[in-house]
Amino acid sequence: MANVISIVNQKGGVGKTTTAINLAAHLALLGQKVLLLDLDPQTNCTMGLGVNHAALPKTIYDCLRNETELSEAIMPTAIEGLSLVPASIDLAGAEVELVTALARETRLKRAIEPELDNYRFVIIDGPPSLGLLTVNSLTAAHSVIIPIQCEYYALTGLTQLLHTLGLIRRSLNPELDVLGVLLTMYDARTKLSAQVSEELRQHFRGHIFSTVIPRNIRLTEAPSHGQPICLYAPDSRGATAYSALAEEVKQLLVKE
Amino acid sequence: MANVISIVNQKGGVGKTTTAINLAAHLALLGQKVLLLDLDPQTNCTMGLGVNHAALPKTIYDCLRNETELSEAIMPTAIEGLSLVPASIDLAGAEVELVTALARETRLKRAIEPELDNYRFVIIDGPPSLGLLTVNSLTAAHSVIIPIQCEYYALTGLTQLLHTLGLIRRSLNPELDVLGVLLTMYDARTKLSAQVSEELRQHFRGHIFSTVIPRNIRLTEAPSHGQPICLYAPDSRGATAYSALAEEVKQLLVKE
Ligand SMILES: Nc1ncnc2c1ncn2[C@@H]1O[C@H](COP(=O)(O)OP(=O)(O)OP(=O)(O)O)[C@@H](O)[C@H]1O
Ligand SMILES: Nc1ncnc2c1ncn2[C@@H]1O[C@H](COP(=O)(O)OP(=O)(O)OP(=O)(O)O)[C@@H](O)[C@H]1O
Ligand SMILES: [Mg+2]
Ligand SMILES: [Mg+2]
Repeated sequence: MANVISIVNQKGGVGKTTTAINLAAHLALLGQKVLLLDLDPQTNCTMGLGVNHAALPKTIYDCLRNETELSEAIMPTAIEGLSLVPASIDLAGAEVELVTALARETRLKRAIEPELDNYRFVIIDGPPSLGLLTVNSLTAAHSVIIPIQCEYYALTGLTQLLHTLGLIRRSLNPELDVLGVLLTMYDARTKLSAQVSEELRQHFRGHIFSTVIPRNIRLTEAPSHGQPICLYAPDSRGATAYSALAEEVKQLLVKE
Repeated sequence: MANVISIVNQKGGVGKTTTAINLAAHLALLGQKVLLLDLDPQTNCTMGLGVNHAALPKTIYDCLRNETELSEAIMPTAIEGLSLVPASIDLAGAEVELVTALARETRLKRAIEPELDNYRFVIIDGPPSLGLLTVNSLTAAHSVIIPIQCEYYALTGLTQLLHTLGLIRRSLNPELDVLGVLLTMYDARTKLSAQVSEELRQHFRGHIFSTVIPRNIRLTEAPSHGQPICLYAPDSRGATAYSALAEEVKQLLVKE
């Protein structure tokens, strides 16, 4: 049975997509069978793997509208063991279309259920908001990873997010647990990163991954080559960090 | 009569809040009377000016619910000529609450109308999404500034955003015009910034500000001190860039 992990934070630009792509790729390199699912209308996850989001037969949007089985939208990637469910920009319409739909919060959960025995991990990327797409992701997930940028605005967002997770747990998904908070874009040149990290350790009682993702130019460049960091720059600090994160996630979730 | 400018981009973390705060502050330094309005439930604009978003009597949320005049929520800042309408996190509820409200798209436009003769500029910061709060901002605005991060994912977002602006123009605000696209976080160390900027100039027919905001550590640090860059590090490259932007915006909009 797959571990379904939602990468979530309504604060924008904190490294959700970068984490979804590179964690999924490194878990596949560790021999795990992984399904990466793009639930963001910006289609960044799909683009970051070099897929043209405008020329796809089936996407997650068709699955949410109950018109397509998830298996019809699944496509292979350049990494052995990693498959992708792509997004297209008409997903932006789903937020509005789902408002009046029946069982609107559990559409994604029902769409991925038939595939849960085919993968060890399902990683879901999402938009920077707490709307219906994120609610679908949190309802389908067993656990969440919260990327937090080591910059000033990072911490208020966390309080709001934990509040929303509590609402989801009470009404839609009692099992939902926080796998951990991941510090991203850590910049050793400035005291700010250390200050944010220190403040997080004081205020947040949950698990903080010991892996910290450094700010690394290679991670910015990789998506423009349509490749995860393990293919674009396997010896970079970015690749080393995401490889260490994949080990940590595997240790936490894969019972040998 | 005020020029109402909405800072908008549904892509997260591109520098919307940083642009809103520092453009507003530098316009005030140029002797303009400026009202900065925080329409993001993350309250980053409010925090970036050192205001405690949890201890406010009145915020933009109360104004949208028609319970308070905007004038009651306006507060002074450390900069002469710059006033703030703060946000609180209960603004997150507005997206849902407004869905069934009457004339839900024009709430902000009607709330700010009585103040338009008291300011030369009204600058509106918003969330990284195209929901009802952003629609309110775009309906109240005369023009928009679109910050674009010089990184790979920046350009798809622009196509979607221009599409949304077209919809707003046709149904809610025929006058809405794009004042310009602003390149942010430009990093001369990597070819990527130059590539994104080149691609933008080829594909985007509208106005691109000649001011480019460099990636500058001082801009990251300033909000943690509750100050705009002009107070925190007035000689930094970040302050120089936002000062140049304010000049450009003033030239475009203020007819002597
Ligand atoms: N550790 C890092 N070092 C340097 N750049 C990074 C790092 N992580 C992400 N980036 C870059 O920062 C930008 C934002 O990252 P990303 O798109 O992954 O964030 P996001 O949270 O998914 O954004 P959104 O909220 O819009 O979905 C991207 O251009 C990405 O390439
Ligand atoms: N030119 C710059 N150089 C360095 N850091 C910057 C620059 N502009 C913004 N930042 C930092 O990058 C982060 C994202 O910027 P900001 O919060 O302004 O983006 P945003 O678009 O408002 O994000 P959101 O989509 O969440 O509203 C912040 O921590 C900010 O301090
Ligand atoms: Mg993303
Ligand atoms: Mg912001």
